Amino acid sequence: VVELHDVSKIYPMPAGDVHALNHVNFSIQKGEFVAIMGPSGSGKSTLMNMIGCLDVPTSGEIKINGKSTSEMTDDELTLHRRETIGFIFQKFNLISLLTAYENVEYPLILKHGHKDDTTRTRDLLRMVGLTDGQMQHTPYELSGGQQQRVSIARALANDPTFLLCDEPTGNLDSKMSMQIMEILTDLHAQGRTVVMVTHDPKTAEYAERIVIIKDGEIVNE
Amino acid sequence: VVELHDVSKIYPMPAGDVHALNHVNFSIQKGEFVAIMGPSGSGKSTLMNMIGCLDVPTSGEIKINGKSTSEMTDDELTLHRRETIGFIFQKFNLISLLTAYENVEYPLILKHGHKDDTTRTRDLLRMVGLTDGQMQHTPYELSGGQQQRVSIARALANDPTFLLCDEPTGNLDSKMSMQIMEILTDLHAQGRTVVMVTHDPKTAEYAERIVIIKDGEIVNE
Ligand SMILES: Nc1ncnc2c1ncn2[C@@H]1O[C@H](COP(=O)(O)OP(=O)(O)OP(=O)(O)O)[C@@H](O)[C@H]1O
Ligand SMILES: Nc1ncnc2c1ncn2[C@@H]1O[C@H](COP(=O)(O)OP(=O)(O)OP(=O)(O)O)[C@@H](O)[C@H]1O
Ligand SMILES: [Mg+2]
Ligand SMILES: [Mg+2]
Repeated sequence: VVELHDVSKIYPMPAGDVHALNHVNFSIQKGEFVAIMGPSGSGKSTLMNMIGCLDVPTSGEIKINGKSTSEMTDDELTLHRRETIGFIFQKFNLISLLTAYENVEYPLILKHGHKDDTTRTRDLLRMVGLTDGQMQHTPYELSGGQQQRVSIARALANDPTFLLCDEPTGNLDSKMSMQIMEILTDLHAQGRTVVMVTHDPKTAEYAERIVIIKDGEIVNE
Repeated sequence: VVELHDVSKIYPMPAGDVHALNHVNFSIQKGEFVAIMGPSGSGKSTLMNMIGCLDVPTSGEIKINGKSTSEMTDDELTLHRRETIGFIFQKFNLISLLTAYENVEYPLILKHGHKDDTTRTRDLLRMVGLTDGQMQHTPYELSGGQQQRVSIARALANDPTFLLCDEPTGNLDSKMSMQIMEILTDLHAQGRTVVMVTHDPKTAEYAERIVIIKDGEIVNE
């Protein structure tokens, strides 16, 4: 469903070019559960941005369902991201002026053009363990792990077929981590594709395939 | 060196009061290495803010070296924080307009009144595994784990006797985590006091004492 062909990402910096990704070849089949592991700074988040079409490669080609992203219009890419991809960011990326509830509701408003008149937003937040009271907190008024869980709920808002999770349990205790991994496992069992960056071997065990990246290159498959 | 007597922290919210800390009694001896563990949202970061005098309790008393913080002037508290405490934040709290180098140098400028004309800033960043090139990146241009390491280096800038670390290895792979725990262990062996929040049992093993917090209350000592 996603193919990366000879993809490189270079950041030109005063001290010298940073090769965040170096001629990467990588593909993900529909319905797979893949874990990506590797040292800090090795290129995992950069790879996730390529897979999720949040960034463009310096060279090489990315194909979504067989179609090259360079042949897609901006509108097509935006629609693809909004309709099919759920992205859980390493730094959560919540909107600080909105409450947890409004943050999760936001993708629904983007898709349907009006506020959520169902219980979906509330159900998603309940599923990640937030109380009705906590849903009214802004991110600043929530703990680190609560913010992480809100970003997980938000990624699931539009029922994505493709889940990209960048260290989804980094700020959670083991009991809560297991609950989140159960949710991801269920979603995968329903036929969705899951790609997860993790540095926790216990979390990686939930995946069917583990890919290791080092210095911007995939070192095993 | 730090005593909390019957400390409570209450956030009044529209949905009802949030009791982040509930009548907490807790003390830390000079030179101890204490780990604080507990579920997401249980009050760990709030407790750290109390210990580090970054926030005031709603009720109860905090004593630093026998002296109550309510009897200290703002200047005294600021000096205490700057001279003796190194704080590694759960969310890093780096200054986005400054480079990694400038972020670590900043506490040195606050203390000495001029830029660092020694190799201290560079040595600290080298110690946490950053290259000379990476030191010139702003936080946005660094990976999650690199940002976490910069915040660790910054906490050590003024050679603190009291280290407060809120999940210092949450974004790091196991090899890098071990390196950071070695650094904290060395600092402790030199006589410093270390208080560390972690949800990783492997990291907690480096401590001499583990304190568990649940729903704003300490449930063991
Ligand atoms: N400014 C605030 N206003 C209202 N409630 C708050 C505020 N800050 C924190 N809280 C609440 O206080 C409780 C404790 O928060 P705290 O950040 O100390 O938890 P924590 O143990 O560090 O959690 P985590 O492991 O997820 O980081 C949480 O339920 C949180 O929602
Ligand atoms: N905007 C940027 N400009 C310059 N260099 C960058 C930029 N973004 C990332 N980098 C560099 O690219 C490399 C890969 O970064 P990336 O965020 O993908 O790493 P990562 O594997 O996710 O690391 P971590 O496990 O620490 O999150 C790092 O060395 C980083 O410093
Ligand atoms: Mg990353
Ligand atoms: Mg916390």
